[in-house]
Amino acid sequence: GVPEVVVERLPQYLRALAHLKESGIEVISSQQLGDLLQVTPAQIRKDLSYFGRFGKQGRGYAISNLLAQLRSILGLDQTWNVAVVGIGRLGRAIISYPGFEPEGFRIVCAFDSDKAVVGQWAGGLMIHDFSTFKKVAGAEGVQIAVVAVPAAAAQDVIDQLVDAGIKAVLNYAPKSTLAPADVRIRNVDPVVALQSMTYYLSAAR
Amino acid sequence: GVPEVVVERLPQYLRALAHLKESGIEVISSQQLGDLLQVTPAQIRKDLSYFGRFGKQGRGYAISNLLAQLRSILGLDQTWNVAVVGIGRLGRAIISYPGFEPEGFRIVCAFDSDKAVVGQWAGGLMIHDFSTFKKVAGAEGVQIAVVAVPAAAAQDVIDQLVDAGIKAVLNYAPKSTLAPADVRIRNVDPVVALQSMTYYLSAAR
Ligand SMILES: NC(=O)c1ccc[n+]([C@@H]2O[C@H](COP(=O)([O-])OP(=O)(O)OC[C@H]3O[C@@H](n4cnc5c(N)ncnc54)[C@H](O)[C@@H]3O)[C@@H](O)[C@H]2O)c1
Ligand SMILES: NC(=O)c1ccc[n+]([C@@H]2O[C@H](COP(=O)([O-])OP(=O)(O)OC[C@H]3O[C@@H](n4cnc5c(N)ncnc54)[C@H](O)[C@@H]3O)[C@@H](O)[C@H]2O)c1
Repeated sequence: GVPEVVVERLPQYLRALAHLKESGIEVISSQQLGDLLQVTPAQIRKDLSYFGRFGKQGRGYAISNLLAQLRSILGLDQTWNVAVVGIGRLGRAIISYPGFEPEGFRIVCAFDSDKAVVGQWAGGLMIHDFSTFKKVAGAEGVQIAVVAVPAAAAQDVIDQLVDAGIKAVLNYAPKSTLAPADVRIRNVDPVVALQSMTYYLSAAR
Repeated sequence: GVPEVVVERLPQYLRALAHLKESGIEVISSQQLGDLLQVTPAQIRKDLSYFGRFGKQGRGYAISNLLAQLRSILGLDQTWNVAVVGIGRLGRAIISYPGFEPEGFRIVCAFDSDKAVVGQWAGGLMIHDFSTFKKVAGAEGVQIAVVAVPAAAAQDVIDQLVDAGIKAVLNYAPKSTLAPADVRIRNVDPVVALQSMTYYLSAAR
């Protein structure tokens, strides 16, 4: 199949293409796209070749067309049901995060393991006991889980999500976790983001 | 100088190299590293060439050496003083996030604009009025700011951070913001992370 890191690069291609389209540009070569993304043209062509035949030799890519096809391939024109696990401070902030809904990600249920938290309401959702995840999330058609529990609980929570049939997890806890090959885990890692900036702060700059 | 997107790829190279080193591997070719990162060997060599002469033609890269040099280039062996702006739910979660300290990122002060929040304590830090940022953050030697305010306040907050001399901002608010070319902004974008997973959930898979 397609290497995972190639799929991970696609949303960035999409953002670049969407910006180009907004500025009224209709066609782009892999050289120009490569310059924009600072990726070699060969890399771009290789990445895109996994998904279909795009562009015309010597003519470049028709942006609108490529954009529409990639969005469809990535499943971005669909709605996705999302569950949040761990409704502490971060979990509550995630439930109210306004960026999900416009992009088709609907948070439909919330879970916690603390008896003092279960039964409370957060952003219009009643918090369920995480032990009922399989039944409740199944009934809600949940496809994606967001994990906002402490690091020590992350692996156990993910094991239970996997057992319930979840195939995509966005993990905020600072822990690398394990899951079967057919389950995707993305870690929200602010440290990596900070480390991409310290270069500019370092001595010689 | 070095293109920004190249600098952004370095932390990923570092993680791969660190894993290889942990498994006892001492030398790696750009082909092998490329396979690992799913980036063309030409891309790897081009990226690294911006930072120095690494590796020996026909012999590959000595991992320990490359790792140490890249860490130094990225400023990862230093301590960095960090301020958090916006001490609501997310801000409090960020102050207690255990991943920063071990990597040399020390949160040294906290700011908010709500009179009801200013003067409270969060994670051992007293919350200052954001209007005093320049003075307080200056005294604390703050180099990096983390923004956890609502989207509508993000641009104004960043303008004030820039005015106070901050050159690196980690922004959690769902808003693309503007800043001068010598100020780095990284957005923590969970939507892009989710969009890199929906591919696997989509119909045909
Ligand atoms: N990646 C990031 O940018 C980022 C930023 C801040 C915090 N975090 C991380 O997010 C997580 C949550 O932080 P917080 O400040 O909201 O913590 P918190 O203590 O306020 O909330 C954690 C919640 O998880 C619940 N929980 C614990 N174990 C559970 C389990 N097994 N099943 C279900 N629920 C469980 C708790 O009852 C609690 O309500 C932590 O791991 C923290 O390090 C990540
Ligand atoms: N990127 C992510 O993964 C992610 C996840 C959750 C929330 N968020 C975002 O983080 C931000 C905070 O979310 P929250 O739930 O903690 O909100 P919140 O309302 O609980 O807290 C926001 C805080 O910011 C303060 N504030 C507002 N304007 C300010 C200003 N001009 N200067 C200083 N402080 C100011 C408020 O007084 C409040 O204390 C929001 O933008 C939210 O969308 C991002």
